[in-house]
Amino acid sequence: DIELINVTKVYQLGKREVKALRSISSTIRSGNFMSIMGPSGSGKTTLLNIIGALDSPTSGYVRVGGKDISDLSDRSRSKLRLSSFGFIFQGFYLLQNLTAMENVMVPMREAGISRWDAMKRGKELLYDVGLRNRFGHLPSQLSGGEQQRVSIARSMANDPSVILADEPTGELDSESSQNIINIMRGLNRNGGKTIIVVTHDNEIAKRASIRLRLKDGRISN
Amino acid sequence: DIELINVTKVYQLGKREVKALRSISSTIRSGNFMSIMGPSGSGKTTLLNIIGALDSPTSGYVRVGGKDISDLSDRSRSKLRLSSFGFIFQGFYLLQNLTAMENVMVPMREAGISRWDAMKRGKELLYDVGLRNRFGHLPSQLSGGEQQRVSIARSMANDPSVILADEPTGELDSESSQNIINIMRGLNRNGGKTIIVVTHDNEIAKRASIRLRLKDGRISN
Ligand SMILES: Nc1ncnc2c1ncn2[C@@H]1O[C@H](COP(=O)(O)OP(=O)(O)OP(=O)(O)O)[C@@H](O)[C@H]1O
Ligand SMILES: Nc1ncnc2c1ncn2[C@@H]1O[C@H](COP(=O)(O)OP(=O)(O)OP(=O)(O)O)[C@@H](O)[C@H]1O
Ligand SMILES: [Mg+2]
Ligand SMILES: [Mg+2]
Repeated sequence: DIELINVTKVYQLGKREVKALRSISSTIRSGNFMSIMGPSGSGKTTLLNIIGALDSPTSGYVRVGGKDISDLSDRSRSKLRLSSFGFIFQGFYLLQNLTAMENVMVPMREAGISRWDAMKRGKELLYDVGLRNRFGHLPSQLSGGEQQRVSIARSMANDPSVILADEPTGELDSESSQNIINIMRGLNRNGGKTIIVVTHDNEIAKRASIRLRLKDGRISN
Repeated sequence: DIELINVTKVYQLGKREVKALRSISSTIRSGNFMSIMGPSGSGKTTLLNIIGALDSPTSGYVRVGGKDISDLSDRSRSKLRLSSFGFIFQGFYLLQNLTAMENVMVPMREAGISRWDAMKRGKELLYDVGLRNRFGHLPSQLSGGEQQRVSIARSMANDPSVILADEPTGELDSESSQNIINIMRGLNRNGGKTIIVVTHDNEIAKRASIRLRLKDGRISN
């Protein structure tokens, strides 16, 4: 379970303050499929990064499995993310000098998995997202949607219990999108994984059991 | 008018060949509103870059206003793009060390417009895409959809006669998307501009008078 209690995030820009999140409280139970929608700039990415322990709130608390994660050291938070959280970033953030296959293998090698096993699993994941002829391509040699799919494959590499996806189908056509949606539903229904998706795509949002809407940094539904 | 005659694009990756475009022929008349759809990896971005003189075909011809652009020097192609083409890139490609306002001003300053006039027009453009409180933010201080909107504003800076947009609403919610679609329709119907949009969004594609579909590097409709 992931609990957010009065989570606020304020950015300081010179004299101005940007209130990206204003006292957000919510509980995401293990195995939930949650969608987060809302206008551009309403705080969705900021919220997802805080849920996923990539960022900390300006005030308020985040508890993962009952434990307050702001009490954890940077090193423990890093370990938590590597073992339990799989991220799909809005900007992909693939390593530009590594191939599609090498990018997918990175989290596995970091978790101590052998090169052989990492490569075997990487193959399956890239097959699943429709990239079987693109293993050796660098990100600069891939289309926008292909880069997004490498990013999706990478997020599932360590079979994490929580998947945090920021607009995972933004660059995909409807057929590729349906494939990704089906993969996520499978991970949720069969794998019991918690899925938290920020999306503008109603095709994904309608599959969610919990639908959150943000507006100006607050929950609006 | 932009004419493509038997345009082919082949990438060499070691021993393998990737045929991104296979003998594409099409004419885009001045004032057309054309959409290009198709699966991820089907060649849409490659096609748009060749239409916009950012890339050259492996074989085949591109004529702009009757002139074969492969005959032009790099410098003349650069001048053509700056004066006549406005680009919205799939990856945005904003300059990370310049603010939203400065990014929008870049093409105007390159075209010799004064700082004063560039700033005045930059303000209007950023207002139009809903970013009036974000002028001074760096790209890293903007949401995904805000960065996309800066990229859209920048493409219109020099009031180009041709706008080439690669997935311009990929990161936007439906309301922000509708605003962008209305801006493009206005530029086309009132401003007489040629609009070529690569999109997965049917909301945009249905406004186009010409709808192209790509599949495996060929026109499939
Ligand atoms: N430099 C390159 N070297 C090798 N292959 C490349 C290179 N650039 C692109 N490709 C391949 O060419 C194909 C077409 O790429 P393109 O970017 O035009 O696709 P797209 O239709 O825009 O896809 P998307 O909808 O995912 O953005 C892709 O399969 C891609 O892997
Ligand atoms: N480092 C920063 N400094 C100042 N303001 C910031 C910073 N990062 C983000 N913001 C602002 O915080 C707000 C929320 O950003 P966030 O990325 O969470 O939005 P979002 O809902 O994900 O939007 P989108 O749908 O466009 O991706 C935005 O208005 C943005 O301009
Ligand atoms: Mg976002
Ligand atoms: Mg593309």
